[in-house]
Amino acid sequence: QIITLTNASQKGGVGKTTVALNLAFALAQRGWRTLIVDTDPQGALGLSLTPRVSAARGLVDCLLDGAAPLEVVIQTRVSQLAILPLGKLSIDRLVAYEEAVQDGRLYEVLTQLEGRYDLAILDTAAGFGATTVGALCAASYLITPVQAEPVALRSLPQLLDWIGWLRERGAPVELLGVVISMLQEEDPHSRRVAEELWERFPRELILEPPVPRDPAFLHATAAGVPVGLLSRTPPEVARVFDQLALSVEARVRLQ
Amino acid sequence: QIITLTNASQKGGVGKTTVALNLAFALAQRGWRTLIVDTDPQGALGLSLTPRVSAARGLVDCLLDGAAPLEVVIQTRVSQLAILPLGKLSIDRLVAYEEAVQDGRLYEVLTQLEGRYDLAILDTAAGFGATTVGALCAASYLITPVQAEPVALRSLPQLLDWIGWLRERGAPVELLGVVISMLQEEDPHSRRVAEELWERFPRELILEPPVPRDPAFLHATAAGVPVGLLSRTPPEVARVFDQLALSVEARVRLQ
Ligand SMILES: Nc1ncnc2c1ncn2[C@@H]1O[C@H](COP(=O)(O)OP(=O)(O)OP(=O)(O)O)[C@@H](O)[C@H]1O
Ligand SMILES: Nc1ncnc2c1ncn2[C@@H]1O[C@H](COP(=O)(O)OP(=O)(O)OP(=O)(O)O)[C@@H](O)[C@H]1O
Ligand SMILES: [Mg+2]
Ligand SMILES: [Mg+2]
Repeated sequence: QIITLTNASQKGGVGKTTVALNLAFALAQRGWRTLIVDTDPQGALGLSLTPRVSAARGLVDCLLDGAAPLEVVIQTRVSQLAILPLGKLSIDRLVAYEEAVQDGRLYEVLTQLEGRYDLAILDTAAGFGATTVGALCAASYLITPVQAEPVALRSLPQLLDWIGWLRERGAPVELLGVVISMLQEEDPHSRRVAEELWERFPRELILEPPVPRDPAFLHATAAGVPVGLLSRTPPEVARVFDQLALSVEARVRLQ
Repeated sequence: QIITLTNASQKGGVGKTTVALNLAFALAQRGWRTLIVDTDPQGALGLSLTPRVSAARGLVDCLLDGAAPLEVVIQTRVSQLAILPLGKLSIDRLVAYEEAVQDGRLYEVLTQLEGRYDLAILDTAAGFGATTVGALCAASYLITPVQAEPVALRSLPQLLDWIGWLRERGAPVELLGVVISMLQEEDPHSRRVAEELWERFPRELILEPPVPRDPAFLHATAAGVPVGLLSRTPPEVARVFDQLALSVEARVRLQ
């Protein structure tokens, strides 16, 4: 039974794709067979990796053209990590894609991969549009990155409302936790956001440690890799994701 | 005839709301009667300003409950600057709101304000969902903030495709220009993005100057004001928006 973790947030640019990719890499390194799935119509995962991923077939081909998921999953050079990219999504097919994700077909695609992966990490588009709602309905757990900046904290209540609304309608998704993202220790306004999260939430809902704002992420996206693959000795910040992987393991029933 | 500028981007968190708010403030200070309109279902403008704005009635009341725009527009303490907030948008009304924005009613709301404003600056949700497409169809011009980071640059072609697609279908929206956002001069990957924009686009499509990444923006959102109102002597970065206002004036037919 694949455990599905969906990365979502109302606020844009908080690090959903960055956290999804780097957490998936860290979990794969811990030995879990991990599949990272791009549901974002902008093909976010491809944009953070390489043109090969952006050009590849993917979820769109499964949902709209009957492709078998196993035909389009990309095995990365990290043995336990595979990618199901978005695939090519033209503007004319956007509505069809959104409808397919919303009416449960995403869940069917994941079921066709049962037994091959322990974890599926879903990246989503900002906001609660059709594709994000669909990705939440297909999920066991939600992880939400909260950027350590005032505006991002203020939009967090909306996400919590959405979870309540979805659960009332039978979606089994559970909040696994908040990832504090882009924390700037030297900026009192950034630090204050982290402090408020620690004050207002039960500790088990704030995944540790926070991810600091770090130039390594721009370097990694420029190179098209997770931070853990940036160089022979990974940068300090890669270990943050190793620790986040442990936090995630402790909370999901991974065998 | 109100000139409508819509701030949009596929990529999230690139500074749409920050640029919309601070550019509107700078234009108002130049003497233009400026209305900033929040079309983003997350009520982004309210989140960057004060709880009073978040709690106020707004566009939702006009589109769904027949409120007259003049009843809900908020006059700010800056005489030439007014705000049309999103208003309260419950999850149950999201679809109705999206449909109203898409079927031309947003344009009607703006027409009811003719003669009262020179400029309307529309803030939008990330991506090209229903509300953003609606806000683009109601626009004379599009301004797109491009965050000076590799991923944001890579998603820019999608925005250009969308403009082409909309114009083919009769939307009169024209790209006024790119605002380079959150530029970090000391980071080669950030600088490289700005250089590529300068290389690949005609100079008239890149609004000058770029907006640097600056702690003043976190301070301003914490205080619920545009950067120009942060203190008695505005911070250095407020002048960037004064210059951007001049760049905008030069390109739109403002009388
Ligand atoms: N900890 C960090 N330090 C510095 N930069 C970061 C960090 N995390 C992410 N970034 C950068 O911030 C930008 C936004 O990150 P990302 O694209 O992952 O956010 P997102 O929430 O997926 O955005 P969207 O809403 O468009 O899906 C990217 O340029 C990314 O490389
Ligand atoms: N030049 C800047 N320097 C530093 N921080 C900035 C700058 N511009 C914006 N920010 C901050 O970056 C974050 C994202 O900005 P903003 O909310 O304006 O982006 P957005 O594109 O409107 O996001 P969304 O996709 O959620 O609508 C906010 O915390 C904002 O205060
Ligand atoms: Mg993303
Ligand atoms: Mg915004």
